[in-house]
Amino acid sequence: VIRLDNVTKAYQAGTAPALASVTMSVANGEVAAIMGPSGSGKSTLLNLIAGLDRPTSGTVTVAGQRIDSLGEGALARFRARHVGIIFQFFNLLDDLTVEDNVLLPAQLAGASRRGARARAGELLARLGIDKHRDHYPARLSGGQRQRVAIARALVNSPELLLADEPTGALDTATGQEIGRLLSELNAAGQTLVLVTHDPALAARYAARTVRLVDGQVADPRTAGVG
Amino acid sequence: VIRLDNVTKAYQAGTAPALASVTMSVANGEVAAIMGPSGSGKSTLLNLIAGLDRPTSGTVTVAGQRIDSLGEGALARFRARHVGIIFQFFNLLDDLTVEDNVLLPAQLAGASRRGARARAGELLARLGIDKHRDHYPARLSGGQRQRVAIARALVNSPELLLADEPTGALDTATGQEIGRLLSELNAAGQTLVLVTHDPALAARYAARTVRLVDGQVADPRTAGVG
Ligand SMILES: Nc1ncnc2c1ncn2[C@@H]1O[C@H](COP(=O)(O)OP(=O)(O)OP(=O)(O)O)[C@@H](O)[C@H]1O
Ligand SMILES: Nc1ncnc2c1ncn2[C@@H]1O[C@H](COP(=O)(O)OP(=O)(O)OP(=O)(O)O)[C@@H](O)[C@H]1O
Ligand SMILES: [Mg+2]
Ligand SMILES: [Mg+2]
Repeated sequence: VIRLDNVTKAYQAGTAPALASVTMSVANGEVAAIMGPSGSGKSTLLNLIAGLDRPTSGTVTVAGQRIDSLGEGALARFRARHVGIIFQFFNLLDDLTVEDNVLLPAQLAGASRRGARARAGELLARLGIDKHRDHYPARLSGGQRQRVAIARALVNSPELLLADEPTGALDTATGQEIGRLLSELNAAGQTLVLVTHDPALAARYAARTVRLVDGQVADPRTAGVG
Repeated sequence: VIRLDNVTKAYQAGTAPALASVTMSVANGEVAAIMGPSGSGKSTLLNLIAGLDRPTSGTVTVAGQRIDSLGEGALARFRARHVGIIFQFFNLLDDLTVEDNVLLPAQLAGASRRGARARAGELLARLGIDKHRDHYPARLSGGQRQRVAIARALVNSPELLLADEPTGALDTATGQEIGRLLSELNAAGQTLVLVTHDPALAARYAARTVRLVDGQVADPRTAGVG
């Protein structure tokens, strides 16, 4: 369902590219972990898969669509309907309550407000932060904010979840709870690309691990179906 | 060198306090780890020790000074000279280069610019990010930004280092490098309060671990010299 062909991303001409000739794919319903040293290109890879950025060269195909060549409007609609994203730094809106942050993708996808509110409530309760529903992000702890970001990514029950270090700010026990939640969603059919620094999380939940080093896939045999 | 006596912090009257009657101390030259579930009060505790916030009741004493009752100016001077802080979300200034971000505490402490620049250069090199010296934080990866925050906290060689999850955004290998660096500084006399979700980091480098649960010290025997 995801395919990158010879993808290179150089943020500035003349500097070392953040990703260099990456070819890889992820099958429908798979959990693929992406690991690698700090600065190796993991967040960049997720941004390209989500269509939040464009490759310098090469093609990115998601669910049959050439993500790298869609226009902004089409990309936004595509993401709203099919993709949930947990950002490395959460990207919450400070002027919206926790609940309204979580509801944002549902609004963008034109979902029924009542159904979305029920779904948001379930997720917040499952993540142990429903008592913060009407609070603003500024008064939440780091791990509480991360859980708001997780709830927001899941509110539309997207087919594809892109998670950039979803347990980075969490204690071991809460992190394991997140792992279980992600695993249930995958069992129900969701495809998951999981960027993580936690080898235990990858080992436990991922069908395979792709290692990035200096913007390249370290071992082409892990890159998935050719 | 740090002592909290019966410290309570309630962000809003009538809500459950973030910290409740916490009594604990840290000896000069010690490494004390603070662990606990998300939302248990760890960042709040560090903010009170740093004087970035005031307790609702109780006293906070650092290096002989009643931190909870100093004025803003005295607090800023005290921190600039004696305390290095690694924030959970880094708190880098987007309009300053990496190098200028790192130099900020040295400027505030009135240190010689030449000495400070040499020190900053050493730290950036040790942390593997000196090639980003003239870049702005927005174009750095998560773990690169965290390393800038670490360098900034250390530029004045402070006697007391408060670290809020200093390896949260880092891969295992880089995280171990940070652990070694902190351990060397402690061997040279620096006191370290280390908030971390990583049990391996705490086990390896901390003389003792204080567990917070719902704003309270879980086991008073870990609270340090009475
Ligand atoms: N907007 C940008 N402009 C220029 N360079 C960038 C930009 N964003 C990232 N980079 C560079 O691209 C490289 C890869 O960054 P990326 O954020 O993908 O790394 P990462 O693997 O996610 O790292 P981490 O584990 O630290 O989060 C880094 O060297 C970084 O400095
Ligand atoms: N500015 C604030 N106003 C109101 N409540 C706050 C504020 N900051 C934190 N809190 C609350 O205080 C409690 C403790 O927060 P704190 O940030 O100290 O937790 P923490 O242990 O650092 O958590 P984490 O591991 O998730 O970073 C949380 O329940 C949080 O919601
Ligand atoms: Mg990243
Ligand atoms: Mg915290």
